[in-house]
Amino acid sequence: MPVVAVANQKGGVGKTTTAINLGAALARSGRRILLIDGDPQSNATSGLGLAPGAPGTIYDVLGGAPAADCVRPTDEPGLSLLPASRDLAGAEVELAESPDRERRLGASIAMLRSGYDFILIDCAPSLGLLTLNALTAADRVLIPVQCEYLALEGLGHLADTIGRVAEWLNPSLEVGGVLLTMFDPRTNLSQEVVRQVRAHFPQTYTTVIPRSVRLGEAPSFGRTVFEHAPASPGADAYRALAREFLAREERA
Amino acid sequence: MPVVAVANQKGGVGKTTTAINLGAALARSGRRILLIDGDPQSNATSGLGLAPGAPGTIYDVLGGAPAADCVRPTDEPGLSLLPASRDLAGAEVELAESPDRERRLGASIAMLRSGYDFILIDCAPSLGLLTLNALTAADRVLIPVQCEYLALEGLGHLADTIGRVAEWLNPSLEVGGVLLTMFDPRTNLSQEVVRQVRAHFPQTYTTVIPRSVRLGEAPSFGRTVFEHAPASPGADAYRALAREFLAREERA
Ligand SMILES: Nc1ncnc2c1ncn2[C@@H]1O[C@H](COP(=O)(O)OP(=O)(O)OP(=O)(O)O)[C@@H](O)[C@H]1O
Ligand SMILES: Nc1ncnc2c1ncn2[C@@H]1O[C@H](COP(=O)(O)OP(=O)(O)OP(=O)(O)O)[C@@H](O)[C@H]1O
Ligand SMILES: [Mg+2]
Ligand SMILES: [Mg+2]
Repeated sequence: MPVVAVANQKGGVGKTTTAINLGAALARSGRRILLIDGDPQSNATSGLGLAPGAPGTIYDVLGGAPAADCVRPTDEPGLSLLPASRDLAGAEVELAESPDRERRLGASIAMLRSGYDFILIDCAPSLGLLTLNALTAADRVLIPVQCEYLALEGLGHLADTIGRVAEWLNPSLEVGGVLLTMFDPRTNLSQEVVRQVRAHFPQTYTTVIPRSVRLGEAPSFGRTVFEHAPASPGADAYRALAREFLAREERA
Repeated sequence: MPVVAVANQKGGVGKTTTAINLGAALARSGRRILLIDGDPQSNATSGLGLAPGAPGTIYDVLGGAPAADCVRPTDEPGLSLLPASRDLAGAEVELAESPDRERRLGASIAMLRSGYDFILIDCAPSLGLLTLNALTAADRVLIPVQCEYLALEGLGHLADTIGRVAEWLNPSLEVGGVLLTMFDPRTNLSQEVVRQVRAHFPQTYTTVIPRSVRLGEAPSFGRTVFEHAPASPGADAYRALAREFLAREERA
């Protein structure tokens, strides 16, 4: 029952798009999936067509509410969501003074783990306390990297943070995979980023997610790419990613 | 000497690209510009070809170092930078307990204001204490919105936060403009986002920044779009934005 944090402090690299569509692809292959929205922007929540303000959110769970009470079904059979809302932004400051401040999320979801084959956590674009909670609760980190920006510099910072969490808070944490997203074969930069990322990170998935208008549109309709445009290159890419993800898990 | 915060908690919408290239366009039209990198990712710093680890950064300034000592020249004549580095990520928690926690940046840069025609602050993708410091120090907010995602929901949250800052911390704060970025005329979603944003926000600039490979590449070379590809659609768009920005300032 591994917990996978989808994290990268760089904004707009495809964390939410990956969490939603990998989650849905795994659910469509028969796995029981829980997606946790760990970002006050609550894009995973709205991207699945749910309203953030529902009965219970991750903010309530961090405050002590039972996580099972806050989990909700989505339109994708087999994919459940622990939603987020704006008030999650307050959690960083509120948690800052408590002794278990990085461990809260892990402790709250411990009871849930046996009910799912995988739990994915969509992280906010920062390395603050919310993301530290996700990394402390996780077994693996999936790092989306967009192909438009030579963002290797930021990856070093993320790798350092993962190392520190593994050393002080969560010894079982490891980098599960690096995923190249928004790949545009027409540009030299995209090709260069792919080369550099593969050279620096051996855990880089073979699957590369292409830049695809359909994929970019889907969250505006509150639908996964499989509901919005099932035959599109984006849908094919996330199906291939799910297969590669499962093959790695079976080997792990 | 207005201070302009370039802010949107949604990641990857073009905040840094706008801060760098609007700053450079204004400098090339003869204005004296200071760009403050307010993001621990320090993309504005690396995007201008500077190394974040230099003598003084915004982290030192928030800790009491004189801001003037930390300002550095860039390759663009007339454009100076107050750089950031990773350790800025620690400022959020460190500032949380001090009584002037939102006002630190404004107080530190007060002495600098008379030396520049405009000060731009590139914000992190969050509404945490760093962005609150930028909003408290600013006279106007420039909000980039990408055309690929119907992110109006997030804009409401940002507008609420700006309202609260104006009410409690900085009465002169107002929304200076909303900038549509990464526009791709081939997609319906782009056209729809433009329509919706213009309808909701009368302050939306007429200038729209197109999605352009050259613009995406420039920061990887540590150069502005004017150095990297001066005749590209991206360079033209940011020149047009600078003209429109100045026209609004003259009317203000
Ligand atoms: N492969 C793709 N092709 C085209 N558009 C994409 C692709 N992946 C994501 N997008 C779009 O790019 C934008 C950023 O993606 P997304 O919101 O998933 O990134 P994120 O890393 O979660 O952002 P944040 O840092 O704000 O959490 C969204 O508008 C999304 O719809
Ligand atoms: N108009 C454009 N056309 C093509 N690519 C662009 C455009 N504007 C920005 N980009 C690219 O998109 C990515 C996101 O842009 P940028 O880093 O400026 O966004 P940001 O809002 O500052 O992100 P963050 O939330 O991480 O601070 C970068 O790789 C940048 O080079
Ligand atoms: Mg996201
Ligand atoms: Mg930025």
